[in-house]
Amino acid sequence: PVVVKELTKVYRPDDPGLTVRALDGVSLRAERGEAIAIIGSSGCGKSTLLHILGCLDRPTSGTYRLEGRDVAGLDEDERARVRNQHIGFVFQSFNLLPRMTARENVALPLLYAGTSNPGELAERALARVGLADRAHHRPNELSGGQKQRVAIARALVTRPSILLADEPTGALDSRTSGEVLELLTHLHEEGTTLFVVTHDLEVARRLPRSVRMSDGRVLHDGPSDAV
Amino acid sequence: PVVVKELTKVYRPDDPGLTVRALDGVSLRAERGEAIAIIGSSGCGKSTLLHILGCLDRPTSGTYRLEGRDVAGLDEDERARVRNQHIGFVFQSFNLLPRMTARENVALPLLYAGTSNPGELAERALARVGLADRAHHRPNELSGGQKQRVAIARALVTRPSILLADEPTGALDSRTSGEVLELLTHLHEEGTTLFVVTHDLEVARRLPRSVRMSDGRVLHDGPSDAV
Ligand SMILES: Nc1ncnc2c1ncn2[C@@H]1O[C@H](COP(=O)(O)OP(=O)(O)OP(=O)(O)O)[C@@H](O)[C@H]1O
Ligand SMILES: Nc1ncnc2c1ncn2[C@@H]1O[C@H](COP(=O)(O)OP(=O)(O)OP(=O)(O)O)[C@@H](O)[C@H]1O
Ligand SMILES: [Mg+2]
Ligand SMILES: [Mg+2]
Repeated sequence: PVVVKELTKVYRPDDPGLTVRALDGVSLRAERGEAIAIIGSSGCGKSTLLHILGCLDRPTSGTYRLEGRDVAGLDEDERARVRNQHIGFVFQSFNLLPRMTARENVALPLLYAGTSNPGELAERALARVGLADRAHHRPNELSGGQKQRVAIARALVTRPSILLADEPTGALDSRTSGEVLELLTHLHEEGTTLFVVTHDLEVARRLPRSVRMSDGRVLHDGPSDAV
Repeated sequence: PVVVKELTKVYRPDDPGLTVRALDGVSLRAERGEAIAIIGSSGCGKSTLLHILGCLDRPTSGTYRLEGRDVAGLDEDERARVRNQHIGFVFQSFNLLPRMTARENVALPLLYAGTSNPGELAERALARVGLADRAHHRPNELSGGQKQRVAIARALVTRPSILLADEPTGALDSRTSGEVLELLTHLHEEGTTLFVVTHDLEVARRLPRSVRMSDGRVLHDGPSDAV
């Protein structure tokens, strides 16, 4: 399970006029294999929470136990290892490496993990998001929605046990959006734990549970059909 | 009016296996003060068309006359002047300058135009998108939707006669999205010509006319209520 308790994230704590409480006491528990939407207004703390769950950032206070292990206290290298072995992350602004092709970007996590056939697995992941014919394009030769799909392919190529996706359909038209949701649903059926930040309530309603945030806190946590 | 005829944009024309016809013969005419949504699947050419309309890019072939003037044939400096004097552009990936604050980013077009009171006008523009309290934050200290709103504020601070917005609500929740649409509608009522690329059909339906694209061409051009 994923268990966070009383997480806070405070920027510029020493500067009262500039202090931002991006997370102001967030607690939640997810069992393995759950699929959860995180929703809420622009600036309410969704990406901040997702980065902490993804071991990309540390909270100011509070605890985070991943499958029973305290991960908030790990050092940089240990967190990198947890990320590479267990976590797939789709960034809100994609974060593709500009000098590498789509195929090279997607293969990168496999190279870190020492997996064989990285190129072939990368091409299959690209095919699953409809971009087989863009494998050798660089990010500046791709449309916004194509970059988003490359970021998605990269996040799932290592078959992570936890997939964290920050607005994965934000740049996609409704049909392509539907295809990506099919893909995520399929992964979930195979046992992947899913956290999907989205401001699209149609996306949220396709996941069993929704956590609504506001001003760094959880307002509501329950079945998505109430959303 | 904005008049484009038979625009094409072809990448890698000399490499048959890699040739991409991003625009494959696009024609349209917009009268001054019209508001038009551009919709279509990921990769169909919307951003490419918008960049040509915004004088940020040149077509491979075809013509573009803006208020009777042939702009496709202008050199780099002349196009920069047209942009600064007449056009506001909201980029799909925001394109904020990372080392400047929100306020400095928004003030930049005013500095180029030699306008007095750039700082004050920038702050008012930020207030209109709900970000008065983020004026001194840099882009990496802002959420995705906050960056998008700074990009919007920057595009409208010079009161351009033509506003080109590439997915301006893509990173926004429904309430903030609604506020941005109100703002755009207001500008339109004041006479601004609007081109809004969007994959959100709710946004498209709020504009009188929609142009649907597919594979670099216009599939359909007419009233949005048919969309
Ligand atoms: N420099 C380039 N070299 C080759 N192909 C390119 C280049 N730039 C863009 N393309 C291709 O041109 C096509 C149109 O791109 P464009 O960005 O206009 O799409 P779009 O409709 O805005 O898509 P989205 O909805 O995903 O943002 C895409 O298929 C893209 O891969
Ligand atoms: N380095 C920083 N310094 C100061 N404030 C920050 C910093 N990084 C983020 N913030 C603030 O933290 C708050 C939460 O940001 P976060 O990115 O989590 O929002 P979000 O819910 O993902 O928003 P969006 O829907 O717009 O993507 C925002 O108000 C933002 O301005
Ligand atoms: Mg975010
Ligand atoms: Mg685009």
